[in-house]
Amino acid sequence: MGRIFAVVNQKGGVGKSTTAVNLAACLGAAGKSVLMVDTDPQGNATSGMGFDKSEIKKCIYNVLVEGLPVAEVALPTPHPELGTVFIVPATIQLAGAEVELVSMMSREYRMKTALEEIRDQFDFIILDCPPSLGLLTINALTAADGVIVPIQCEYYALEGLSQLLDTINLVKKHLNKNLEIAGVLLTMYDARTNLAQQVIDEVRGYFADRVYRTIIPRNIRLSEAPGYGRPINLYDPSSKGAEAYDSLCQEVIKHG
Amino acid sequence: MGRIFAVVNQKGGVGKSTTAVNLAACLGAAGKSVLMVDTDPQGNATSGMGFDKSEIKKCIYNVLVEGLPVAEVALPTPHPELGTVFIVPATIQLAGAEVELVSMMSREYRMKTALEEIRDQFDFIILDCPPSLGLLTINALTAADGVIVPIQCEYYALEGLSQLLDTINLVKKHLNKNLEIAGVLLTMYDARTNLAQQVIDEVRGYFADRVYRTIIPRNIRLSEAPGYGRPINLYDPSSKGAEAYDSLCQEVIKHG
Ligand SMILES: Nc1ncnc2c1ncn2[C@@H]1O[C@H](COP(=O)(O)OP(=O)(O)OP(=O)(O)O)[C@@H](O)[C@H]1O
Ligand SMILES: Nc1ncnc2c1ncn2[C@@H]1O[C@H](COP(=O)(O)OP(=O)(O)OP(=O)(O)O)[C@@H](O)[C@H]1O
Ligand SMILES: [Mg+2]
Ligand SMILES: [Mg+2]
Repeated sequence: MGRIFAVVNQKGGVGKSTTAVNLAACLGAAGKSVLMVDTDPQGNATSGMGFDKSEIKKCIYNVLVEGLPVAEVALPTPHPELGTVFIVPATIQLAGAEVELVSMMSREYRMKTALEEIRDQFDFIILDCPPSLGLLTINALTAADGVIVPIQCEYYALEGLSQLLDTINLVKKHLNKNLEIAGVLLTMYDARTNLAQQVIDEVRGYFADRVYRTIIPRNIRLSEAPGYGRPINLYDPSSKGAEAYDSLCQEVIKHG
Repeated sequence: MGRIFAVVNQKGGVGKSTTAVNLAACLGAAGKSVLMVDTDPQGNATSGMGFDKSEIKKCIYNVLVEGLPVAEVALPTPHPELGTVFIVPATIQLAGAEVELVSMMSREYRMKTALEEIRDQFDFIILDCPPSLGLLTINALTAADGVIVPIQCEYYALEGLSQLLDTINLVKKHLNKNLEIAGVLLTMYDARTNLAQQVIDEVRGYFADRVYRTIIPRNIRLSEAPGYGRPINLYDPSSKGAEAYDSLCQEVIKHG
């Protein structure tokens, strides 16, 4: 039975899409079968994995709003060397979904219901979320077993955590009682920033053993890779970014 | 009559709050009277300007949802050396505002109406927005004369632009016919990233003369300053970040 992770943080630009793409790619390269679902209307995870969004006819919008089966929308990645990695893409069509979902039946469970049909075909399902706590993120949290929370090693990133935890607890109470925090991932670590260590200490103080041992460093190759539509393990396998995501992949395989 | 700017981009982490805080601070130091309004529930601009959110009793929530006058909520910054800089803060209370606003009368005009009362008392009013295109951002766009669009010099940042422009055009057509793009601000420029120049060329090709000449470099001091609650012109006035925001301030004074 596939384990479902939602990559969530309403703070913008903390590395959600970068984590979703590179974790999915590393899990595939490690021989796991993976489905990545892009629930952000900007579609960064879709293009970061190498898809040309102008050629995509059906996306997560059709699944959530029209009830199309995931099997009819999922596509294999353009990188066969990654093994079994499929994606449910997002296009601009998704921009109107939150407004449309508000008045629909079982609006918070549409992702969960859609994924149930195909869950057994994958070892891992990774959901990339937009930088907000609206219905798209709520759908991902309701469908997930675990939440991966990327946190940038910068001061502003600490401020939204209580709101995020409140939302996770509300979902756990009303929509998905099995939801847990799978792990907190420290990202964009730059040893030169004198606050980085303080942020790390504060996050470890707050989340204790739920913080992944792997820390993702700030690494220019990670920000270049999406421009070539290749995950980091294909764009620059010997970079610090590739090593870090590979180490995260091992942690996730070992204990989620 | 104060000129109102909304700092908007639904892509997360592009430097919206950093731009709002530092532009407001530089305009104040240049002798202008400034009101900064934080419309993001994370309240980064509020803490970045030095406020302790736990001590704030009233915020933009009370203005938008309860109709409290701005004059009763606005606070002077804790930095008298900035001159006349006031802020309408945001606290966690704002997190529920978008849901509450959906069913309210003239829900898109509440910010515009609130600012009309005090607009004559300031030279500039700067609105920081959350990373989404929901009702809080729509309120800011409806109230604004001009939009400042920060764009990170990275690949992913280019993807959401068409959605942003669509939203600006919709607001211009239905809610605020005078709305213009005041300027596009290139942020976090890092000459070592081989894509940065391509992003700049693409943005200049698309927006032509609406791109500010000032480019904000990636500068560690900018990410440290919020941890000390001080804008960059007080935290490290000789840094590249401070020079860049001062140059932006001059451009905004000269022609918005
Ligand atoms: N470790 C890293 N080192 C350097 N750059 C990074 C790193 N991780 C992500 N980036 C870059 O930083 C930017 C923000 O990352 P990303 O888009 O993955 O964040 P996000 O949380 O998904 O953003 P959003 O909130 O808009 O969805 C992107 O341009 C990305 O390429
Ligand atoms: N020019 C810069 N150089 C280095 N760091 C920067 C720069 N501008 C902003 N930062 C840092 O990058 C992070 C993102 O910036 P900021 O929070 O201002 O973006 P934002 O667009 O307001 O994010 P959100 O979408 O969450 O509102 C912050 O930690 C900030 O301190
Ligand atoms: Mg993203
Ligand atoms: Mg912000």
